[in-house]
Amino acid sequence: KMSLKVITRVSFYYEALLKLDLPGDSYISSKKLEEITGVSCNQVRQDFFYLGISIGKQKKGYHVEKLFHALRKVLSIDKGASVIVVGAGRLGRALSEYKLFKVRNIQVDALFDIKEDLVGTVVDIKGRKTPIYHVDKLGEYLSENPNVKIALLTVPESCAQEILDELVELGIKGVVNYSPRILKLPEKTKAVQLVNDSIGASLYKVVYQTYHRK
Amino acid sequence: KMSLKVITRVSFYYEALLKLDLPGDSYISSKKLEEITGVSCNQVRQDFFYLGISIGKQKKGYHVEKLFHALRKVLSIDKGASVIVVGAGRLGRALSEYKLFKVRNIQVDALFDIKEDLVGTVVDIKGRKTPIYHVDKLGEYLSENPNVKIALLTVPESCAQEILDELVELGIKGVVNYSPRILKLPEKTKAVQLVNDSIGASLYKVVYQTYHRK
Ligand SMILES: NC(=O)c1ccc[n+]([C@@H]2O[C@H](COP(=O)([O-])OP(=O)(O)OC[C@H]3O[C@@H](n4cnc5c(N)ncnc54)[C@H](O)[C@@H]3O)[C@@H](O)[C@H]2O)c1
Ligand SMILES: NC(=O)c1ccc[n+]([C@@H]2O[C@H](COP(=O)([O-])OP(=O)(O)OC[C@H]3O[C@@H](n4cnc5c(N)ncnc54)[C@H](O)[C@@H]3O)[C@@H](O)[C@H]2O)c1
Repeated sequence: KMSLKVITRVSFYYEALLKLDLPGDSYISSKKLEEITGVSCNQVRQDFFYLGISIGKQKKGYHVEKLFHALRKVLSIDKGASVIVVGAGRLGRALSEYKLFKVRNIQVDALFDIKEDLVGTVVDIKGRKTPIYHVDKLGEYLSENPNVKIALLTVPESCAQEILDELVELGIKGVVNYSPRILKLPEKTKAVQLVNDSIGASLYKVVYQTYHRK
Repeated sequence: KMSLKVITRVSFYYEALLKLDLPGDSYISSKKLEEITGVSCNQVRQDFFYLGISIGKQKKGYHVEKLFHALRKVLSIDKGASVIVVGAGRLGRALSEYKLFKVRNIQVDALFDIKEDLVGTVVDIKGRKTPIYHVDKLGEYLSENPNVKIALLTVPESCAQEILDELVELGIKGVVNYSPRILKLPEKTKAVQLVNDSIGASLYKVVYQTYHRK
């Protein structure tokens, strides 16, 4: 079982590969990965060595298809992961349709909302019509789909805690919280992973670097 | 001038403070910050010491209002930063209205798009009506607003590179790219910061931890 630091770096490598969109039978160097992810090529090579990913005999770099395969396995998404989105507003729908989720084998199977004009409609995810249900149907949906263990929380901050409590109650094991509030997990739920995500961090770096160059 | 690692941690502390929403005259401990950001309380204390932020005489922890002030200064957002959003779709609008941007002194001053039903409308950002202009007006807008140096790129990946090229041409100095593609900066533009952001990383961690606990 790997440390979260390694998993985080592995997700950066995987993300970089996805965004480069290289042909499967091409090669990528640790130097290129350093350029894109900011992780030193030494650390990259060290990680791959530790993960049993080797450079081919011809030392051209790492074989892209093989690397994809290995990284997916490490991230446990080689079998694919089904997630739900609660809060089918702008961020919720932008996330559901985000191309990289599909390519990553992470599939949004359903969305939930309370707005009448959203409930009962579908979101088109690469040709697959994904339904938006009423949030009251969460319990029913999760008992019929016990393989769904992860939820993305994109509701307004005023109801984020209450929705989280319900999800935990219904057996969800992992939640990514996008609302701008620190949420609490009930005492006895040690087995639930709660992560806060935010599109903010990069913006700070850019602001800082931009204003410190002049 | 600080290393990006320190800036990144500082942005986590700032973000954590924002999301905790504590009264300005209360105190926060390094332990609490460790709990929320995952940065060890030793590192937190070390960073604050380095940044000249001290614990009050009563050792209650760090004074929240003073801490906010100091962190904003470090991040260069104490004077506020004006940014524009190009691509006023779901992600673009979700970002513009994101409560934490306003609180962070990062202000979205304008959005740009090509869709007829969006151009000419306004986005309500905490009561301030923010206009959506046609992307053809980018040049005109930036020459009239030379203080705007940063753009958030939330257009479809097919036109992301072309829009980036134009922004660089027009003097933009910092770009956060949200499209799922690695963009290239023209050779001679060493002074432009380009950062790729993605709401993906946290999801991988949650998937990994969720499937490795069973
Ligand atoms: N983390 C980030 O970087 C970031 C960026 C932008 C927005 N946000 C946050 O993400 C959230 C969504 O932002 P948005 O711009 O998409 O807002 P939005 O208003 O477009 O979407 C919120 C949706 O949640 C639905 N909703 C409300 N109560 C609900 C409930 N009880 N159950 C199910 N659905 C419910 C609403 O009907 C709406 O469709 C907000 O909390 C916002 O602050 C985070
Ligand atoms: N980084 C992430 O985590 C993440 C998550 C979700 C989506 N995305 C990406 O963000 C982008 C936007 O996603 P979305 O769901 O908001 O899509 P969207 O279709 O709702 O928004 C795109 C907007 O860009 C506008 N546009 C198109 N061409 C333009 C041009 N030449 N100039 C100006 N505006 C133009 C469109 O009219 C539309 O309003 C996509 O590239 C998507 O893949 C990233």
